Amino acid sequence: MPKILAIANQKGGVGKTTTALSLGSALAKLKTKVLVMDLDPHACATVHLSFFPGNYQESALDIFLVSKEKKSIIYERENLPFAFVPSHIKMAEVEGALKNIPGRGWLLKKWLQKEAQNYDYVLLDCPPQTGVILLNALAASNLVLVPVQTDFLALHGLKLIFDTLKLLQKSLKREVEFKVLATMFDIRTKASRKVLNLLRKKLKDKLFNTIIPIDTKFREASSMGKTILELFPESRGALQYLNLAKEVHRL
Amino acid sequence: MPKILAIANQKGGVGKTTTALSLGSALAKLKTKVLVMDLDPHACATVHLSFFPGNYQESALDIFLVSKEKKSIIYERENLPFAFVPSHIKMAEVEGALKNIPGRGWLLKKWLQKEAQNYDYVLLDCPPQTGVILLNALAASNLVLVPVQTDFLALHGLKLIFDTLKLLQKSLKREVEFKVLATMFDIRTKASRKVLNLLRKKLKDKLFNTIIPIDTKFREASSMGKTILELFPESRGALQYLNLAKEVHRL
Ligand SMILES: Nc1ncnc2c1ncn2[C@@H]1O[C@H](COP(=O)(O)OP(=O)(O)OP(=O)(O)O)[C@@H](O)[C@H]1O
Ligand SMILES: Nc1ncnc2c1ncn2[C@@H]1O[C@H](COP(=O)(O)OP(=O)(O)OP(=O)(O)O)[C@@H](O)[C@H]1O
Ligand SMILES: [Mg+2]
Ligand SMILES: [Mg+2]
Repeated sequence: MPKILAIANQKGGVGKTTTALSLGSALAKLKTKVLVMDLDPHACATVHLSFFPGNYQESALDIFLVSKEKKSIIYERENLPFAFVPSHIKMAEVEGALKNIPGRGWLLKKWLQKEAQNYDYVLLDCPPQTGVILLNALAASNLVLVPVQTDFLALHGLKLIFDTLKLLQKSLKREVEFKVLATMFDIRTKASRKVLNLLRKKLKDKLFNTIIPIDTKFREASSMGKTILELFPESRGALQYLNLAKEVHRL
Repeated sequence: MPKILAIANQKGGVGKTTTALSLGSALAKLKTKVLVMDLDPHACATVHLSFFPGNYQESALDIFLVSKEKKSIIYERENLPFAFVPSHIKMAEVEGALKNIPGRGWLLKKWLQKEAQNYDYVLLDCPPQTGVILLNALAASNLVLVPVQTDFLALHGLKLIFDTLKLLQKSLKREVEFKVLATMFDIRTKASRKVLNLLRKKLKDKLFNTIIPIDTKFREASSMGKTILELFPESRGALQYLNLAKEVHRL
């Protein structure tokens, strides 16, 4: 029975993909079986791990659009610390294709129940757009992990995701469990420290204790096709994602 | 006859809003008349300049939805270096409201022709979502300024905006002028320098000479409700946006 984490925030560039890949790698270091799924039509996690158009076929697209092929979409490669389901540029067409189709919000949940039961953790890298793909991820999850940058506009962005979660709770008729992760924390910047304090006051135990610091090694890692845990295991960024993995494991 | 710049990129968190506000302020320092418009339903530029729900009424919403009020939506305040049209959370409803309405792609262009002729520059802060609002901004512009982070995934993101511009050129039946701005450049990070060189090789004169460096002062400025030009005029970030303003002015 896997724990399913949707990594979601409607704001762009806050560290969703970085969290999906780094936390996935860190959880694998704790000897758990991890599946990471790229659900973003922008396919950043996919490209980051060197899945390029032409060098792979099956993708998350098969969950949402009927495919006559029944091949596995889960890739397990030597160089990957976790199993991975890549995204595809055609994921951008899912919204229109599934318009008004009944049950379109539950396709991912059904797929997970059939194909992902052997994993301890499933991490869903979500698109920033509100739509049927994000809905599927939130509905399938037991925890929504919300990365939030420690800057002033991040507080403004929190309102958006909370409104989305409230609407979701209404239609799902159950609690939607969520927890916020402060990312890109810059201890030298007064604004960053101020926002972190506000987040702590406002969210209390809905904020992870682990704070992800700003670290230039993340950008280096994405250009080298691996996660920060593999390339720079002693860096502050890697060490904090390892702490986050332990905190998630204890939830 | 204003020069109209659409600040656009479908990737989130690349510096669109920061560019709209900082470049707007820098162009104003060159003694030009500047109008900045927040077209993003997330209203980050709006919140950054301390326009909060409740302390303002008219907004960009009136361009897209018929409003019986014919009040001006352009704000000129003592503390603002430029004239400003705020966004509004209801901008998220524009997409659905204008579905299949003929002429929905030209509403902004028409409004600009009526209301913005006295400005030298109009800067449009665009949402990252592809949709009718982005379409209006691109169709109304004479130049599309594309901020691109100097990281590996940025090159992947470029393909998306170029595909959008190609489609737009087809339906507009005219050239869509664009120019890329390298942002968040981190000279200490090898990946950042590598990506900058790739951008220069690939884009040639379609890349601005000015490079915007990573600078912690941007985040400080957004928490203080003003632009970096007003608060930290000697910072590297401010000086480079001033250089960009001169480069834009010479185009
Ligand atoms: N803690 C950090 N310190 C420094 N850079 C970071 C950090 N976390 C992420 N980044 C960098 O910030 C950029 C955006 O991160 P990322 O792609 O994870 O955001 P995202 O929320 O997934 O964006 P999108 O909304 O486009 O999917 C990337 O270049 C990434 O390498
Ligand atoms: N050159 C820079 N150096 C450091 N931080 C920066 C720089 N430019 C922007 N930022 C910060 O990065 C974050 C994202 O920037 P911004 O909001 O301008 O991006 P955006 O493309 O408008 O995002 P969105 O897609 O959500 O509209 C903000 O916290 C901003 O203060
Ligand atoms: Mg992402
Ligand atoms: Mg913005």
